[in-house]
Amino acid sequence: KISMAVIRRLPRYFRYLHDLLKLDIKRISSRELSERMCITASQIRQDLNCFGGFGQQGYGYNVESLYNEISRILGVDKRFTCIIVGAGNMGTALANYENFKKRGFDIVAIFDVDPAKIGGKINGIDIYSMDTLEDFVKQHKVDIAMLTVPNRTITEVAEKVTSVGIKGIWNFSPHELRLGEDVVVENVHLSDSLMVLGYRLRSKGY
Amino acid sequence: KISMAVIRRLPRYFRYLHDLLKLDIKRISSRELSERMCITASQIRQDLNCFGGFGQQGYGYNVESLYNEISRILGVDKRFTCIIVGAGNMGTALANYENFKKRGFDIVAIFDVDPAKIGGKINGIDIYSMDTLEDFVKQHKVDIAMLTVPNRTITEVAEKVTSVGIKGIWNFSPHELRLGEDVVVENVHLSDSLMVLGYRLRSKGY
Ligand SMILES: NC(=O)c1ccc[n+]([C@@H]2O[C@H](COP(=O)([O-])OP(=O)(O)OC[C@H]3O[C@@H](n4cnc5c(N)ncnc54)[C@H](O)[C@@H]3O)[C@@H](O)[C@H]2O)c1
Ligand SMILES: NC(=O)c1ccc[n+]([C@@H]2O[C@H](COP(=O)([O-])OP(=O)(O)OC[C@H]3O[C@@H](n4cnc5c(N)ncnc54)[C@H](O)[C@@H]3O)[C@@H](O)[C@H]2O)c1
Repeated sequence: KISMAVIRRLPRYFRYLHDLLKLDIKRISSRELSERMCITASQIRQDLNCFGGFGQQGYGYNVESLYNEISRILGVDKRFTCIIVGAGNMGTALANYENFKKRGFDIVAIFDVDPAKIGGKINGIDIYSMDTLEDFVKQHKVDIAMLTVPNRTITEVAEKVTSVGIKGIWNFSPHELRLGEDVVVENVHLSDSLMVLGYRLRSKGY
Repeated sequence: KISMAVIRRLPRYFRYLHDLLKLDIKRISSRELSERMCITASQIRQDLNCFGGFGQQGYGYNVESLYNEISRILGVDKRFTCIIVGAGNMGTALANYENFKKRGFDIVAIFDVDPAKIGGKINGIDIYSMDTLEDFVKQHKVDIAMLTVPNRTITEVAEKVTSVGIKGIWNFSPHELRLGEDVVVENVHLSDSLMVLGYRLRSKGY
């Protein structure tokens, strides 16, 4: 079994290897990969050894077989059906972002409580009333709900969404959600990335 | 020197320890912390040993001294002056997010090229024309530019921003930026987090 710390790094390997394939690079050493990705070469060797390595002494890693193995582990060929709850700024930015579809995540509907938004569309995706969520989920299998609602409503919205049977929650609010064992919650904390940027700026003496 | 892999996990420890302090919890074992954070206890011990551990056999970790040490390493008491470039959906969502200020990141201005947006405000922050960026940066020290412009403009905008002397770039576009050695770029790839959610859902058999 691969540790979650390694799993969390795999999308980044996936992106870099994807770029290398586009440049028609067939093999790469852990040292070269380390320079491109700003991760230590020993961390790369440690990570990639978790699932069979694919590296050979003196030859480096075979880019294509490594890419295929990471794709298999991440399951990039599987499609996920998603809805957005909260058609505000963040919800709109997510609905407009084309990369999710490329990674296998299809946003099929948006839900909101604001009458001025209901009946509209964002990037061709319909905005429905929250009152119709239960009926919608009865007719379409929904894997993931992206929650971009105001912080004060997050607990009630998360409970509503899981009560109609959705198992995957992508939570943009800063609040920790305590839901059933059967529900998977992935939190987005953009401030974490900003704090790392701050650390790196200070390490350079700025 | 602490590895970047550990540094990237520190904001998360910071948040959990912050919550524990609010609950008036004085000490915690690596096992308890592991359950709360869904990281293995051995990963926690390995991470925290990088900077002095603070753990004692049988007692666990002193929450307050661990929190203070992580705050010191991350430099949470330092303030960073930020601007947003691109007053669209993502830029608006960032300008409205109150957590950045709490973490020490002050958004002082927004820049755009759209005449309909210039002269307006988001969350009390003025939107200026890109033409005035150079003058603005001459009068105010700016540490970080948050780039939320359309993908096709990212290279030219990043070069403009670094040419006026800004050293920190928070890049929301999916494109890798190649800038000078003196510039620090932190990329945001929300699809990485979504791919981890997809992996976790499949591991549970959904
Ligand atoms: N995690 C991060 O780093 C980060 C960064 C920026 C914003 N955010 C978060 O994203 C969330 C949304 O921010 P925003 O700027 O898009 O807010 P917003 O106010 O622009 O949008 C919120 C939307 O939710 C709708 N809504 C309100 N109550 C609802 C309910 N009960 N059911 C369904 N829809 C409902 C509103 O009508 C509105 O359209 C907030 O929680 C904010 O904290 C997180
Ligand atoms: N990293 C991720 O996971 C993720 C997720 C969602 C969106 N995004 C990205 O965020 C970015 C913005 O998305 P959005 O939905 O907010 O777009 P948007 O079109 O709503 O906003 C773009 C803004 O940039 C302004 N602009 C255009 N050219 C400019 C220039 N040369 N200088 C200054 N401002 C300029 C426009 O006038 C507009 O206000 C895109 O790059 C998108 O890919 C990234």
